[in-house]
Amino acid sequence: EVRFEEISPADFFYRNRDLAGFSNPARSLYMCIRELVENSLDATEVGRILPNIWVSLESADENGERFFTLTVKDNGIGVDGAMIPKAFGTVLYGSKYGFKQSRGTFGVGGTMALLYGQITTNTPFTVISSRGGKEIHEYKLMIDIVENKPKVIEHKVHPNAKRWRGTIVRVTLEGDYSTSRPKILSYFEMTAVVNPNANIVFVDPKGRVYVFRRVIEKAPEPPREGKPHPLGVDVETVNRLIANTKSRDVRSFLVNEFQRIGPKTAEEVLKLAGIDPEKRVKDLTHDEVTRLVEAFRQYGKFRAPETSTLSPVGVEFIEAGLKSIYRPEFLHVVQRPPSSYSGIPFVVEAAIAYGGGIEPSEEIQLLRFANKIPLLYDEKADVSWKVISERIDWPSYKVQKGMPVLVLTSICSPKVPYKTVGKEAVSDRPEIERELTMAIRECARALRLYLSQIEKREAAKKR
Amino acid sequence: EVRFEEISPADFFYRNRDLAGFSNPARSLYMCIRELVENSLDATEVGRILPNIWVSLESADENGERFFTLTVKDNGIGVDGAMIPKAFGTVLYGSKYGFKQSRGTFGVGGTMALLYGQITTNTPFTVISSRGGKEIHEYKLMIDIVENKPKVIEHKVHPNAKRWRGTIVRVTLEGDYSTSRPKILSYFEMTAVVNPNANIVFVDPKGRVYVFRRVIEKAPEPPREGKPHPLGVDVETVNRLIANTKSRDVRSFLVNEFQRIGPKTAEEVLKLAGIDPEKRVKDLTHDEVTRLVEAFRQYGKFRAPETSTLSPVGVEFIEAGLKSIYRPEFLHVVQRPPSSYSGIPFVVEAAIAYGGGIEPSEEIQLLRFANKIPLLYDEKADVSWKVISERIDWPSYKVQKGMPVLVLTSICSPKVPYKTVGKEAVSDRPEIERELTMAIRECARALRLYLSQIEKREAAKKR
Ligand SMILES: Nc1ncnc2c1ncn2[C@@H]1O[C@H](COP(=O)(O)OP(=O)(O)OP(=O)(O)O)[C@@H](O)[C@H]1O
Ligand SMILES: Nc1ncnc2c1ncn2[C@@H]1O[C@H](COP(=O)(O)OP(=O)(O)OP(=O)(O)O)[C@@H](O)[C@H]1O
Ligand SMILES: [Mg+2]
Ligand SMILES: [Mg+2]
Repeated sequence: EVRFEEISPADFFYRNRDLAGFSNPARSLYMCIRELVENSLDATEVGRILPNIWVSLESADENGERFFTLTVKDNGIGVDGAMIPKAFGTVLYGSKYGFKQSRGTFGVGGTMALLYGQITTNTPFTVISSRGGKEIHEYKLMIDIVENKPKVIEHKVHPNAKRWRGTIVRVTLEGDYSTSRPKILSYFEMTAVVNPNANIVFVDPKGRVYVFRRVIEKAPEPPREGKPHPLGVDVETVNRLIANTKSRDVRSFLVNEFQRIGPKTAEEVLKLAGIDPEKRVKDLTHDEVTRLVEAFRQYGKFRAPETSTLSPVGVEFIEAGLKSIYRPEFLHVVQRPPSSYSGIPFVVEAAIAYGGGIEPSEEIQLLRFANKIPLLYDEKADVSWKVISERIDWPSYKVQKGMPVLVLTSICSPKVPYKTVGKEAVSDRPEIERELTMAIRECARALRLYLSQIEKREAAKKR
Repeated sequence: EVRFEEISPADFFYRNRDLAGFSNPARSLYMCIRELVENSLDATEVGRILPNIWVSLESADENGERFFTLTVKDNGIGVDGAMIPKAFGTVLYGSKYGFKQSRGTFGVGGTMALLYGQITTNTPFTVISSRGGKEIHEYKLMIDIVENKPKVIEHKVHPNAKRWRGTIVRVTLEGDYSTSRPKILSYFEMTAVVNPNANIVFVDPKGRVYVFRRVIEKAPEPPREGKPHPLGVDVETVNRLIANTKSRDVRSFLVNEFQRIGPKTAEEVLKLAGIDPEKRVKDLTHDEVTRLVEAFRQYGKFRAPETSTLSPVGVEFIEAGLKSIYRPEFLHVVQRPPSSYSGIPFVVEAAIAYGGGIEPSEEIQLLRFANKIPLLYDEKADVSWKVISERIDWPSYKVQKGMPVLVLTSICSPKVPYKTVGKEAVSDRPEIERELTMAIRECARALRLYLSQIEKREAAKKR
């Protein structure tokens, strides 16, 4: 009476789609839009392309209340014709598993959005893409959820006369636009704040057109894949590096496969671990690998992780984005120096804006970003919320309830410690919490200066 | 420069172990204990066995501060010798994927605990088990994380002279007992509250022995696997039922594969969907399946889901458990009638205890349970917290800050809408929220009666 079963990752997320954020039609519609838009922004950023993202949501039933067709089109690097079925039809398959900052990270999101459309409407989805070569590939696909494999319903190849490069994804799904609309519009607005170099157009089911125009003509340097830092590995990762390395002896293995380890450091670490530097690395015993990782922890003199895997938003972009959307009368933006948690580099940016187009509000308005993704749910579970509600003494900065104050936080890392697959809240790692606190206090000090100047002026007027 | 990769589910949870609750050594130690204890309780409940659970945590390094060996032994139904490697060494493999209430549900937890031990200590784990037959199987295993497969390091078969039946799991892991200890002890205490028929012994690294004795000699009726309810399916599930059914025509398919559909109801639903009842079910078109699911939604006259898939804690067990641990001076326990959300049955139980061994506290103490699992983290994200902080007008029930009040909530369902794989908070489905509100208000009314009686007595004394 005990029956064992194995299920595929697609089946796991199908049965437990709450875990991926697809809990009800309004939230699921939001998730579909964000997962596809984030894929499009990744595809432009990795190619250092100024993003043009076009999103349309059309009614797919007569009442226009329950079923919608979502189309997302971008001018990104496109997907290889041969790769399209697996990229969009397989869970835990993607191009973002390397160690560098990216919006995507799990290999789940885009596929989940298309899977959700499939299970609510029983219709295939369409992917059209080209890398700018001679051909445009068009697929109609469904997902074999039990097997976690794509099913090609139709495949056409078109000649690419104009050498178009980009991707179009179209899916029909059950949603609830009237409930979801405020969050969807906030998502586009916040996306525009941290991507002021993007043209974003959203056409909604009622035909309303929302345009966010590019205000900066720059594309940031994309992050580059990095080697692991010795403080960021465990025995499993070291065993995999050993299995794949071309290095012969342990010393050159350390120098070649890790960042921040030169020949001298390698010798010192190996001495601490009691391992002969000349020993063939593929001959290391179980015990020796464990001692090596332990020696990494004890060595204590590694330089901080490299930052080439990072691509922060940047003070200039945050200023341009906040000004373009909110026209605040006061604005202060801070980018902290890079830091790290558990051997993983990260950088925190923060901004405080006051007045102008910002509405007075009972509670401080918080815009949260992680890897340039707007986070709109689970605010109370997020480390940024914890910082602004527990670590900042707002009255000491002259900030009272009901003031028009907006705080922006941005965390960038090749590995953001999200709390859920749905990427809505960031865990309160002590190092991240500390960096956010420093950044927000710095902005708050600037705000206090501004507010006292206003006070003085008001006092002078009265006299 | 775009490199596609596919990763296994074990690799996914290895890279993102935060998502499964394994975020730092203190929390990971807690997770290992709970995942193994919950597996043991499932193994006794499914066999209707009075649980004897023995847990020992021993220091595994000289200081006793950082590495521990955890052993969990139960008298449950055991695991078949041939099944042991996959059950413990493969993620998304388990015996709890059927539609009935169980503590386990994802096929991840126990394997994750053992995986965590492996990556922090590079040592194999041990599983010893017998189903009470002639043999006891003993395995030393590791997990091939990249392939999501077990690696058998050693396998011994012992004769089972005394016909012992049960399972022993032993793993060495990095932890932080001093930080984790309060939560671990609360976990055992809360487990004893809803399992008063269990003998639980916990021996900690300092040699302290914590005993929770059985106070009820009953084993509840285990839940039974049920057929899906028409309101609980989508086209994917219907397509799978069609693929596996032995039924010939659509009408008998509906009657045989679903609960709450008799021949007459089947005819009415098929009329609504515009499908001929005599049609061969395996000939149904894409469109017809979609119309069938739509007709389920519109029919509106299905009886509520069956409750044989449920196994609530029970008023008697909750009373016995709370009295045994807290000896309150007042106690009121409520079990609501079964309800359902999205075609999935659930039952809510609640209790309010006052005084006795309950400490006065600034905020109301909340003990949360889902499928008899104590939930100790993410309180503010949980639906029970939302109800007691937003839906109950405590002063109107004479409850003031600083009173010794404890609220217990228990949600049981074949599918609890957990927010995370780490099972710490339940989503606020409206139906669940409403049932919790009703249950707690009923207990609060009883408390108000008791508190006013106390007031009267105090007033009488003064005169
Ligand atoms: N618009 C697009 N342009 C180019 N490539 C894309 C696009 N959308 C998806 N892809 C490719 O498909 C892969 C899978 O996408 P998916 O969203 O499922 O996972 P991911 O983005 O890697 O991770 P996450 O689950 O965090 O979103 C991506 O890694 C990317 O290579
Ligand atoms: N102590 C035990 N006694 C009997 N069977 C066990 C025991 N521990 C684990 N198992 C078996 O191993 C399987 C896998 O356990 P695991 O904890 O990984 O997943 P699960 O319990 O099914 O789901 P969850 O991830 O929600 O815990 C279980 O389904 C069960 O069949
Ligand atoms: Mg993605
Ligand atoms: Mg389990």
